[in-house]
Amino acid sequence: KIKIMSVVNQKGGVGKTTTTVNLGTALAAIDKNILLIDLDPQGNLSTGIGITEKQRKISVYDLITDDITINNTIINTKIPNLKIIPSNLNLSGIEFELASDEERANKLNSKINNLDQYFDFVLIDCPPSLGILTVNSLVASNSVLVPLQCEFYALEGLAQLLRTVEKVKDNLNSSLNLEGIILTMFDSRNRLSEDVVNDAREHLGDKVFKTIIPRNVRLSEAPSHQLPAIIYDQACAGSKAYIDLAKELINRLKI
Amino acid sequence: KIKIMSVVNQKGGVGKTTTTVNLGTALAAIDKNILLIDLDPQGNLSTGIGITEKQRKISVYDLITDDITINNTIINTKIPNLKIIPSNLNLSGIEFELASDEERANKLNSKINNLDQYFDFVLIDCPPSLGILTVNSLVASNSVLVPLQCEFYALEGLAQLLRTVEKVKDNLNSSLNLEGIILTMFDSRNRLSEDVVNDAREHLGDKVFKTIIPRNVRLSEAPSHQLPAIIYDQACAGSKAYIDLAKELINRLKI
Ligand SMILES: Nc1ncnc2c1ncn2[C@@H]1O[C@H](COP(=O)(O)OP(=O)(O)OP(=O)(O)O)[C@@H](O)[C@H]1O
Ligand SMILES: Nc1ncnc2c1ncn2[C@@H]1O[C@H](COP(=O)(O)OP(=O)(O)OP(=O)(O)O)[C@@H](O)[C@H]1O
Ligand SMILES: [Mg+2]
Ligand SMILES: [Mg+2]
Repeated sequence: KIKIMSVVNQKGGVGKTTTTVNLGTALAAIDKNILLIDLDPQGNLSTGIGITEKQRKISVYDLITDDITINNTIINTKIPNLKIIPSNLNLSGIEFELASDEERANKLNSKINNLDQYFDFVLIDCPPSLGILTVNSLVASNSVLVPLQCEFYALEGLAQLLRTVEKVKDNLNSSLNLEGIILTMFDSRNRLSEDVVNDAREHLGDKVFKTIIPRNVRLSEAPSHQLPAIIYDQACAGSKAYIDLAKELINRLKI
Repeated sequence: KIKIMSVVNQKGGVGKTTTTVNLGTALAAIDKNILLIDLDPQGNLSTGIGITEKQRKISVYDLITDDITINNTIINTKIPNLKIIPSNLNLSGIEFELASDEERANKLNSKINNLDQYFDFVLIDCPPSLGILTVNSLVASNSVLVPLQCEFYALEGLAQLLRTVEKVKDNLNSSLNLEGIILTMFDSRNRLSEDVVNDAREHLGDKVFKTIIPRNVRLSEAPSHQLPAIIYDQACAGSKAYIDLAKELINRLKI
């Protein structure tokens, strides 16, 4: 059964895109077939994977608003086993365009079932809000990954996010489950990071992945080379952590 | 003339809230009368200034959707010369609630003109999107501050943001002007930070403030003590940078 995972957190800058890029690449490296979907109008995921402006002519915007099938929006990346549906700026007006459409929450879900090729995982990178794009992702998914930055402000929004996931599960998509919380940007020099880790494990127990992603400058340098960190610098602490995370995810799912 | 400034960037986690809290506090410390408005449903600004849950019963949500006047939503903070209109979770459904309202872009603007007390500055903290809340802020403002994180992904969204500001100026609010770009989270150990600074100054010249805000762990610790960094640790590099920024802003405006 295909795992369709929303990578979501309305708090900004917590590592959603970095997680989607590097977890996706690590899973592809251990021979899983991966599809990434860029649901953020900023298109950081498309950039982080090395998709040029020209390759973004057809994007997830067309998938949501036109009659095009999902198979006609998927493009290859430079990375074996890894494909993507890119995003472009057309997506930034979507909230208004769908405002009076009864089916607005179901757009992505209605298309994702027509995939004509096999994927083990679909990872959907969401924008930093709980608006119509994130709701579309949650309705189309059967699993949720929540990157949680090891900072004080990031903890504030977590309860609201988990309530929203429950609401979507109860009203729109009963197959949706929280896969887990991924602790990101852990800084061993900052006592606060420790507090966030302890707090998260105390309240959420096993829902928090054991693997912690450290703050690592190579992770933020990689996008400027249009490469995932796992390819740009496989030996750095950030890449190793994402490779560990991929293994832990596979073990949890017993695949 | 009152300066109404939107602190805006659709890229998440770039330091919008941290800038609103600390620039606001620094201006209040040099005897300017300051009003902060928390337009983010997450309510990080209200938390960073020490506003309790109980004090958020009346919020900016009521201002936008009810007949209440702005003067009845303003509350005091522990900081002299600094007042706030807090936010609460009611705000997260606003995009949908206003979807069919012709006047949805003008809600804040229609109320802000009825202030019955004098402020030198109003700083509005925006959520990480270009949705209806950010548009309300831009329509109600005469000035825009853009925090720009010294990271690669953050540069990507800047052109779109500046185009949106122009669009609001041309169609909805001709008095809107870009005050400047504030470089944040500069990390001298990361060559990329240097590249972003040079890039920004090359393309935007004097629009980029000379003061650069360094990455400084005390800035991220302060919110867990419900205090601005300027009060939590006045001598740290982060606080000094925001105090310098306040002085630079005053010099630019020749007040
Ligand atoms: N573990 C890490 N160590 C250091 N830098 C990181 C790490 N993870 C992400 N970054 C950097 O931090 C910034 C924010 O990360 P990213 O863009 O992935 O977050 P996001 O949640 O997708 O942001 P948005 O809310 O805008 O979509 C980026 O510049 C990224 O390169
Ligand atoms: N100069 C800095 N040095 C170190 N940490 C910082 C700095 N500025 C902000 N931070 C921390 O980085 C995180 C992101 O900052 P902040 O929340 O202010 O950004 P934002 O743009 O308001 O985010 P959002 O897009 O979610 O509203 C916070 O945890 C904050 O404490
Ligand atoms: Mg992102
Ligand atoms: Mg904020």
